[in-house]
Amino acid sequence: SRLEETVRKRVSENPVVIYSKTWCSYSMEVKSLFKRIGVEPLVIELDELGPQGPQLQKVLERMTGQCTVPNVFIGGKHIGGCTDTVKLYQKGELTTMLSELNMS
Amino acid sequence: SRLEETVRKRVSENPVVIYSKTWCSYSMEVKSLFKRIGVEPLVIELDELGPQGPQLQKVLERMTGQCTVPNVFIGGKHIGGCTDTVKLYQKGELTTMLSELNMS
Ligand SMILES: N[C@@H](CCC(=O)N[C@@H](CS)C(=O)NCC(=O)O)C(=O)O
Ligand SMILES: N[C@@H](CCC(=O)N[C@@H](CS)C(=O)NCC(=O)O)C(=O)O
Ligand code: FES
Repeated sequence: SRLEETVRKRVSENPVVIYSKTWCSYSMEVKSLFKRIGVEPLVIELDELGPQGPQLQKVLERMTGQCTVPNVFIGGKHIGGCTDTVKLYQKGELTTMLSELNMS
Repeated sequence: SRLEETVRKRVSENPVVIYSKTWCSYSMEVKSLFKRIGVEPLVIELDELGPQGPQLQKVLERMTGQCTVPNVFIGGKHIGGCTDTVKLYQKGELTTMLSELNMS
């Protein structure tokens, strides 16, 4: 689908992509984590896209099996949500992934 | 207002009251915190109340200055959100408050 193509394009062209909602604290946490480590992700706020927001959330669910936000991609690879991303960071694996993309 | 009266009644009649949203992870965290310490709060899910949900959220903002969820009351007193409640718990003050209400 066209929406699916948009996602594939975005996650392949941007090292870090976060599908987020502006008023969601878990989304805020994952955005500020990347900010703290000096990485600027591409952020797509699903609540600011009108009716396309829920559609995009459904497409992401089909593609990744994850129906929740935040939905995080690194180097085109689906990482997971806030908890998954924080765990990776605490294990030191996040910075490793980012440096492999020349990012941190 | 009638809605304001409902809030006052609920927080005075119930030792722990949480205004929550079912799909919000911060709301889930604070609900499971109380569950872990063996306390059963009265939970009001604002997203399950139709148009009354946003109205209630506005009333809570007028009454407490807090426009966000989760919105937590203990012993009729406004505590704050998820972060505030977790901080109180980590300081040992939450269990103290609850035992003063014969609750923990
Ligand atoms: N453990 C997941 C929790 C994800 C989650 O439950 N997200 C909520 C918001 S905090 C959600 O997407 N709810 C449904 C929705 O907003 O459409 C994570 O760390 O990201
Ligand atoms: N630090 C606050 C954050 C509260 C917050 O930002 N809550 C969000 C949801 S996680 C909110 O209420 N957003 C607006 C809304 O849902 O109406 C807490 O710990 O509770
Ligand atoms: S909506 Fe509250 S943490 Fe996501």
